[in-house]
Amino acid sequence: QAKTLAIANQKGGVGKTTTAINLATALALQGRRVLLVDLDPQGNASTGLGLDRRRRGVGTYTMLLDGIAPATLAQSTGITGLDVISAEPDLAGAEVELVSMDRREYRLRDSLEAADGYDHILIDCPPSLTLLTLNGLVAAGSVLVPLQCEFFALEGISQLVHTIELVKQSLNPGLALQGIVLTMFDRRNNLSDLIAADARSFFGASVYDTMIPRNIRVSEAPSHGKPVLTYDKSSAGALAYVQLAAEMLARQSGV
Amino acid sequence: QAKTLAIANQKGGVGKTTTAINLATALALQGRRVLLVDLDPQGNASTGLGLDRRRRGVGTYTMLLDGIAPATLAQSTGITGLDVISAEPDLAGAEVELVSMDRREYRLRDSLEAADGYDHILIDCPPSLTLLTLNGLVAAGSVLVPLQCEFFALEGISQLVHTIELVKQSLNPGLALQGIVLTMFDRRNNLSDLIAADARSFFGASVYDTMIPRNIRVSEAPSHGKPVLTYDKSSAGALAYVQLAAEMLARQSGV
Ligand SMILES: Nc1ncnc2c1ncn2[C@@H]1O[C@H](COP(=O)(O)OP(=O)(O)OP(=O)(O)O)[C@@H](O)[C@H]1O
Ligand SMILES: Nc1ncnc2c1ncn2[C@@H]1O[C@H](COP(=O)(O)OP(=O)(O)OP(=O)(O)O)[C@@H](O)[C@H]1O
Ligand SMILES: [Mg+2]
Ligand SMILES: [Mg+2]
Repeated sequence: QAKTLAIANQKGGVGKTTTAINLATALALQGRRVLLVDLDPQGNASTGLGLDRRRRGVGTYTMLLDGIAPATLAQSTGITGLDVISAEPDLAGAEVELVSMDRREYRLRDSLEAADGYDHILIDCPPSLTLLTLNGLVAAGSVLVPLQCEFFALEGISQLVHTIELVKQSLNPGLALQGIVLTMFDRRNNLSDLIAADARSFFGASVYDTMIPRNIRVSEAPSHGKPVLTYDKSSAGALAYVQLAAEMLARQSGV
Repeated sequence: QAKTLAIANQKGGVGKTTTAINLATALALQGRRVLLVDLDPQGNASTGLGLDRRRRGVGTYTMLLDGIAPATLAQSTGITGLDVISAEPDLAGAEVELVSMDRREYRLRDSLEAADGYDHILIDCPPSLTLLTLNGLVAAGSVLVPLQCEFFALEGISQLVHTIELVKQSLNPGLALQGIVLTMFDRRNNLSDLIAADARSFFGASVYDTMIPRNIRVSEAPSHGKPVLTYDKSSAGALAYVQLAAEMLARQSGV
């Protein structure tokens, strides 16, 4: 049975997509079978893995609204072991269409029941706490929260943790907080240190030891349609994501 | 009659709130009467102007759902001439509640008809193209689009410009693109130059001459509950926002 992980944070631009792409890649490079579900109408995870708008077929919208099986929607990427279900532009209209549907919060969970042969399923969520993200939280066994080392990002975390609790109580009792990952940590400025210290004092051991540094190679990689792990595998960003995957696997197996 | 400006982009973390706060402040410091409407459930614009969660009364949710007049909801900030209608946590649930309401896309526009005595009304939108942002686009006379100098941000712009066209055709014929403002421009890296050049070749004169540089003082200011214009008025970020206000006023008066 696959471990399903939602990567979520309603704050925008904190590194959700970058974490989804590179964590998925790091797991695949270790020989695991990984499916990445792009649940964001922007489709950045699809583009970041080389599936630009022209090369995408049908994807997440068709799966959620029409119940088509994941196996027929999954596309291979340039990385062995990593498939992606990409985001069609129609996904932007899904929020309103889902509101009146039966089991509206469970559509993704029900679809992914049929996803066979994967060790890990990662879900890249949009920057919101509305129905698409709720579908991601209900489908997942745990949630990884990227936290950008900025003041506005820290402000929103308690609202997110509260939402995760609500989803756990009402829609998905098995949902756990996988952890909080500090992103775009810039050791040249104090603000990053302050935010990191605050996050660790609020959330303790839930905050991963691994921090993702701000690293220009990370933001260059998407324009080449590649994860930073294959664009520049010796960069500080790539090495941090390899470490993140190792720490996540260790935490999942209770080390 | 006030000029109403929506600040929108579905891409997260591109500088919408930072632009809304500092543009509003720059206009107020020039003696204009400004109202900032925080339409994002995260409430970052409210916090960034010193109204942390404890100090906020009722705000945008109450105005949209209960039709309470803006005058009773507007709170003063530490800046003369600048009022804000803050975002209550309930706003997070507004998307679903609005779907079944009458004139659901016009609720904000109808409310702001009664906002008297302002020269400018600025609306900070959440990172999405759902009903809250649609309300912002329908209430506005024009849209200012912050564009972060990053690849993923440029990718989403055409989807946004397309949505603005649709809103103009169906819901708000008076809506115009005020312009595109490059944000977090980092002259130390080529990516910023590439993105800026691409944006100018796609959108021509719609792209403002003023560019907002990446500047640590900008991201420090919110933790002090102040816009960068009053936190550090001689910083590169503050000077750029003063210039942005001047360029916007010149463009609005046809110079
Ligand atoms: N460690 C890093 N160093 C430098 N740039 C980064 C890093 N992580 C992400 N970025 C860049 O920052 C921007 C925001 O990251 P990303 O798009 O992954 O965030 P997101 O949370 O998925 O955004 P959204 O809320 O819009 O979905 C992107 O342009 C990305 O390339
Ligand atoms: N010019 C700048 N220089 C440095 N940091 C900046 C600059 N502009 C914005 N920031 C920081 O970048 C982060 C994102 O900016 P901001 O929150 O304004 O974006 P947004 O588009 O409103 O995000 P969201 O999509 O979540 O609403 C914030 O932490 C902010 O302080
Ligand atoms: Mg994303
Ligand atoms: Mg914002």
